[in-house]
Amino acid sequence: EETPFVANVMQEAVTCSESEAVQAIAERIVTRSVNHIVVVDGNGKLTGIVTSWDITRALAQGKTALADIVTRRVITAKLNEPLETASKRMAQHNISALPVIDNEKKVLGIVTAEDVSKLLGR
Amino acid sequence: EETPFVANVMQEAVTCSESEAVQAIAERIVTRSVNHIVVVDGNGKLTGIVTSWDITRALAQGKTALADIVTRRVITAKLNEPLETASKRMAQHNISALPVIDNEKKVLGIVTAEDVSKLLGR
Ligand SMILES: C[S@@+](CC[C@H](N)C(=O)[O-])C[C@H]1O[C@@H](n2cnc3c(N)ncnc32)[C@H](O)[C@@H]1O
Ligand SMILES: C[S@@+](CC[C@H](N)C(=O)[O-])C[C@H]1O[C@@H](n2cnc3c(N)ncnc32)[C@H](O)[C@@H]1O
Repeated sequence: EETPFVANVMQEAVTCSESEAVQAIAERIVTRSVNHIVVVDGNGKLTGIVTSWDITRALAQGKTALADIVTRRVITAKLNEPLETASKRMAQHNISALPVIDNEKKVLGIVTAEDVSKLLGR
Repeated sequence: EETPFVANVMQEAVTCSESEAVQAIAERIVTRSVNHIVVVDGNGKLTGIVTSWDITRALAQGKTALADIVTRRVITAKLNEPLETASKRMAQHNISALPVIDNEKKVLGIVTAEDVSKLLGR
């Protein structure tokens, strides 16, 4: 069995900018049928992550601004890492996705627990 | 390598009843740090599923009643199934969790893509 790498299961990251409203981000989660939106700056560099879990927490706590719900300290992955390492990192932090970035924090894609699970089912 | 079964990675399902408000379900998603709430009747039998994705869609579409957002046709798993089969089923339906039920639809637990991914990282 070959060792899979992050690059083998990475998908395109669905992104948003800092200036977008929570309502617009919620609509993107629905239309793109994903749970993770990666927040980027004007150069496509990583500035945060917002998930359907964060939107749920915003509803539970009556928060409405993106700045109040976005996670800033983002756990990430690199293209050439073994997928096993990425899975371990997700498990350690109890999270279900890792944005994949280059050395300048440019967002290249995203790897999710769903993509890893699909590997077992292949 | 032994073949893992659903029973090996299954977790306790976090549940709600049909009479609960969306706000209360959103709060449970946050306090239990999960993405999936299994809807059960008074005998603990499966009647639906609500996820943080559904709550996000409710926000995007201005829906507020549980009956408007719950998914009724639930894809499930059995305790003694190979995990590979459960992963395939999740992948086929683009979903990230399967409630585990017995032959009378009693909810025994839940298996998620996150739990499957953890197996790779072990
Ligand atoms: C701790 S998890 C708990 C629920 C579930 N395990 C999940 O991943 O959705 C939910 C939180 O993790 C955060 N999160 C998701 N992916 C992340 C990542 N790569 N780095 C940092 N935080 C992340 C979300 O922003 C959200 O606040
Ligand atoms: C189609 S998925 C798309 C987003 C992402 N793949 C995920 O699983 O969250 C989202 C929808 O799947 C539904 N869903 C989740 N688990 C399910 C299950 N076991 N059976 C049927 N529907 C399920 C949710 O209720 C929600 O409406």
